[in-house]
Amino acid sequence: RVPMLAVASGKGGVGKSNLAVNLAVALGHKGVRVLLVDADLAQANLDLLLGVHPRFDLQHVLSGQKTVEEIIVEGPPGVKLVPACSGAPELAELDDYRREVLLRALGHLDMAADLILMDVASGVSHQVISLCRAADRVVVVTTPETPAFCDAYALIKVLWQRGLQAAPHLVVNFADTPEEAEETAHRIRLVARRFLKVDVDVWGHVPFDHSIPRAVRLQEPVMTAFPTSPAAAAYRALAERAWTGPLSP
Amino acid sequence: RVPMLAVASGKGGVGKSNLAVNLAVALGHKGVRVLLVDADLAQANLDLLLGVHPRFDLQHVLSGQKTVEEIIVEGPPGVKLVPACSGAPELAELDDYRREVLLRALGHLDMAADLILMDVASGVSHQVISLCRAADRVVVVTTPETPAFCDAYALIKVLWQRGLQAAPHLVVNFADTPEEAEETAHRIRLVARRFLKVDVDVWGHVPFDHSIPRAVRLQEPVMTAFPTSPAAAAYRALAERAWTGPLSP
Ligand SMILES: Nc1ncnc2c1ncn2[C@@H]1O[C@H](COP(=O)(O)OP(=O)(O)OP(=O)(O)O)[C@@H](O)[C@H]1O
Ligand SMILES: Nc1ncnc2c1ncn2[C@@H]1O[C@H](COP(=O)(O)OP(=O)(O)OP(=O)(O)O)[C@@H](O)[C@H]1O
Ligand SMILES: [Mg+2]
Ligand SMILES: [Mg+2]
Repeated sequence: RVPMLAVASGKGGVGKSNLAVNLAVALGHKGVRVLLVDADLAQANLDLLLGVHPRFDLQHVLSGQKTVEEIIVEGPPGVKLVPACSGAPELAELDDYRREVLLRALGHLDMAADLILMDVASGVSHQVISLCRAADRVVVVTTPETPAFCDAYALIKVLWQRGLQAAPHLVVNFADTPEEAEETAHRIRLVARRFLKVDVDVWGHVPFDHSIPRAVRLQEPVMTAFPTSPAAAAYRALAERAWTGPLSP
Repeated sequence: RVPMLAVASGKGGVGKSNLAVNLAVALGHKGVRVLLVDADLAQANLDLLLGVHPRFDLQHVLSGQKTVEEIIVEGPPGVKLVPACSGAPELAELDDYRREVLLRALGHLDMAADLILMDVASGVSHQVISLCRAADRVVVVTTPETPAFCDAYALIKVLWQRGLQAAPHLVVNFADTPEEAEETAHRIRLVARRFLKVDVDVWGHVPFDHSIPRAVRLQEPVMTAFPTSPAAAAYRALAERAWTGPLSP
């Protein structure tokens, strides 16, 4: 069984997809074979961030026309993408049977991979919760702002109450300074320990960096478009932390 | 019947909630009595942006413990808030019956209001689609970036195919320049007209403005925290456009 990491957040637009893509690329550079799954099923974005144009997507798998292996597209070295669909409301909230079909297909892949990295939709819907619970590890992304902080805590609370396997990990994005990131992470750890009795494991932070929006416009991961940028350095450090820590083989 | 405007987007984190709050405040300044509804039911954010602390929320209405009138909290002049709940997955996707209960309660309010302004969750789920279809008008928020553009188009497409009452309106947020906003709006109008035969009505744009994150940290709308900021001016112009145009009494 290939280990699975879910990237989730609660609040929208906090940088989940950029983290998923760049974490995958940074791990690929280290020789890890990563299968990146766009599990924001109704609103595909990973293909746009990677600059690839898939002909088929998970909708074709769920309707039985294709297998997961048949829809996979090559990304940067070490990274393969399982693309989602754009504008399909019925995929935003799968019924239990189709959700099982999807998770079973991902669990029995007929290909070599060291890690499955799943980018999950924002929110706390049943679909988000069940995809996170199916993963071995979950990393929750937040920013220092109050709405993102509250939504991240709410997601951690719901996941923990619904029997998450391991304590969630945390990444603070859009940090103006390392101190602000630490302060935000510290506050989340404090409320999670006090009210939920769970020890959130802080992986680190990604600074606010204009090279990310620039890379998004180029439809190329910042890791390859601006490899010397502060963001690329941050993603590399997170990949190091993730792969020597909870995801290590 | 009080007219209802829904603020939606497809992509997460594009500025829907800040637009909803500041549009409500700008209209309130013009003497309009606005009922702001946090229809991102599972992840309340409007209370945090207004700096209010509701004791009850829509969860209490849906469980039959309170009426909508009983959970309403006062906001800035002219604005009342119907608060949502934080961290309640069962509210992210209501069943048809409970969704009907909510819309009926909003439709038969026992209070004076000139406009109901609904902040909808990101995404294209059935809940998002049905709340938009229940509104008289929908304004879709996008940014100039490709993922936001594609998600906005996907939402417009799904809404139009599912029988939206009137052509959607559009606001471009995070614009670096007015030209970039116009170029983004123009591209959306072009694909919507060519592929969907619908004429999207562009309301205007909000520039990237640091006073918005500063206001978010203060838990105060930018309209009242930084009334002379570029963002406040943009929100005032949008309120003028909305109230003399499609929402005019
Ligand atoms: N560290 C950063 N510095 C500057 N901009 C950033 C950073 N991280 C993300 N962004 C910007 O924020 C936008 C949103 O990021 P992204 O699409 O990854 O968020 P998301 O959480 O996946 O959103 P959604 O809720 O729609 O899934 C990006 O388009 C990018 O421009
Ligand atoms: N014009 C702007 N200039 C600068 N920052 C902005 C602007 N508009 C929004 N923001 C920033 O983007 C963040 C996200 O905005 P907001 O929460 O309103 O988005 P949303 O679309 O409601 O997100 P969600 O998908 O979670 O509902 C805010 O916290 C704010 O800091
Ligand atoms: Mg995303
Ligand atoms: Mg919002």
